[in-house]
Amino acid sequence: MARVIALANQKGGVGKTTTAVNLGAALAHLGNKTLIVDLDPQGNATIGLGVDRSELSLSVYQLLLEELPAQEAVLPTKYQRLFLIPSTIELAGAEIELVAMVSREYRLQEALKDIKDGYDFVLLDCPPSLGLLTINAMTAADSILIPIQCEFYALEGVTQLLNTINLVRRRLNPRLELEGVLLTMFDGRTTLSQDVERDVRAVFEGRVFRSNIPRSVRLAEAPSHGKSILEYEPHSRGAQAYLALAKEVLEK
Amino acid sequence: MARVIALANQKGGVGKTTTAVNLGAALAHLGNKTLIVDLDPQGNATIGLGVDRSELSLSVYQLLLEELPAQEAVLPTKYQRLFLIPSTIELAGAEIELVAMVSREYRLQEALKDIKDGYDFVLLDCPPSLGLLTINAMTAADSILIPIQCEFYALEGVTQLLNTINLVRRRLNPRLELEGVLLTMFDGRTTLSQDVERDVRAVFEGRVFRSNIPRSVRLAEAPSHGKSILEYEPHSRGAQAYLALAKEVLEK
Ligand SMILES: Nc1ncnc2c1ncn2[C@@H]1O[C@H](COP(=O)(O)OP(=O)(O)OP(=O)(O)O)[C@@H](O)[C@H]1O
Ligand SMILES: Nc1ncnc2c1ncn2[C@@H]1O[C@H](COP(=O)(O)OP(=O)(O)OP(=O)(O)O)[C@@H](O)[C@H]1O
Ligand SMILES: [Mg+2]
Ligand SMILES: [Mg+2]
Repeated sequence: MARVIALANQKGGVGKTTTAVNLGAALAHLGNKTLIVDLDPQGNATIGLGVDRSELSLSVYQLLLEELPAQEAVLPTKYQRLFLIPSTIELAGAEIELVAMVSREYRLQEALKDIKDGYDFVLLDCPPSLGLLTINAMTAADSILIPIQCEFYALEGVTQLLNTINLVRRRLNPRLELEGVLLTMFDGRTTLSQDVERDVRAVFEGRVFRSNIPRSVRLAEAPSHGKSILEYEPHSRGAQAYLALAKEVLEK
Repeated sequence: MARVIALANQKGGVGKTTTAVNLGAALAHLGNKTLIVDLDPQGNATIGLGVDRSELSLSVYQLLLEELPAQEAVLPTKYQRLFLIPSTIELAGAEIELVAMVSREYRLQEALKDIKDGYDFVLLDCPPSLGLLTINAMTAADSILIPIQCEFYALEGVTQLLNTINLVRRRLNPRLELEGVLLTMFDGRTTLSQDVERDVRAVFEGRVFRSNIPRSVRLAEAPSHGKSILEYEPHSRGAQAYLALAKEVLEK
């Protein structure tokens, strides 16, 4: 029985893709068959896993807009038990194309229905907006993991995100839960990070993962080699943090 | 005669808002009457300038969707010669509402037509997407300033952004030019930053500003005090870099 987790936050650059790729790699490393679905037209998760987008003919675009059976878009990655449904540049036009379609919010849920139970986890990497691609992810998901960067602007958008989650739960997907809030780019030396951590843990009491993801240049370097942090620097703080996060997710 | 500059990049978290606020403050500090227009539903520029969004009744939403005369939404800031058209949460629905409207791409251009010549500079802070809010900004703008974070994923989306700029130039706004590319969050100690700088300067030959904006926690702290970097830490590297950038923009 698969657990479908959406990685969502409309604030940009907070670590959604880095978490999708490295949590996915860590879950696979720990023995779980995992599928990452790249719903961002920028395709950073696709690139970060070393896939050449220009060579792709099938992607999540065909799933959403042409009812392609999902299995046909699934790619293996270099990691055992880790698979990907990539995104290509065509996805950039999808939000406007979806507006006019019937049951447009359910396209991804429909597309994943037949294949999701072949996996232990399905991770949905969302773009930095609350448009129809993110709404599709929230409708298809069992839960949402919210990465929050340890910086000031990070807290501002969370209310809007929580309102959207409630709206989706009421109207589109009654089983949608909060998987948890993840503090990213945490730099223990700055009071800014400490202040944000204190505020986030106060607001979300107990829904914040124990593991913080430290700010670490190794995490930013790994995608330029098309590698997960586990392969790029297995003993780094970033790799340890994502393994610890995977274990927390498995505990639930 | 105002220069209207859009700050655009669909990659999230690259420094669009930080540049809008601090370049705006620096231009005003150097004697130029400057208007910042916050086109991001997250309203980070509005918050970063110390404005309480919950108290606002008029914002850029009314300009785009209710043809409110722009002057009525203009707010003064605590800084002389620096003004703001704020954004509120209502803007989150604007992209879908705009889709069905006549000449939807020209709403901002129309709205700013009567007031822009009362300013030396108008800076448009865009959300992290290439949807109708960003298209409106590109249609209203004379030029585009592209902040690029000195990290790997930053280069990936630039081709898509340049394609969109060309599309807007061909179909909606023939005078649209590239103001320049700005390297942000530059950390000279990492090879990652040095590699990205080398790649960006090679790709954009001569269109990259001489001043890089250094990664500096002071820049991330300033908005939590509702202050520009010039007020928060006038002698910091961040403040010096944005003043140098303002001087480069004025040279053109
Ligand atoms: N813990 C970390 N330490 C240092 N750098 C990080 C960390 N996590 C992510 N990064 C870097 O920060 C940048 C933003 O991260 P990422 O692209 O994962 O965010 P995102 O939320 O997916 O962005 P977008 O909103 O554009 O989709 C990237 O360059 C990434 O490599
Ligand atoms: N030069 C810098 N050094 C350190 N931190 C920075 C710098 N510039 C911006 N930041 C911080 O990085 C984060 C992202 O910056 P900012 O919000 O300006 O980016 P953005 O492109 O506007 O994001 P979005 O895509 O969500 O609109 C913020 O927390 C900001 O305070
Ligand atoms: Mg991403
Ligand atoms: Mg912004």
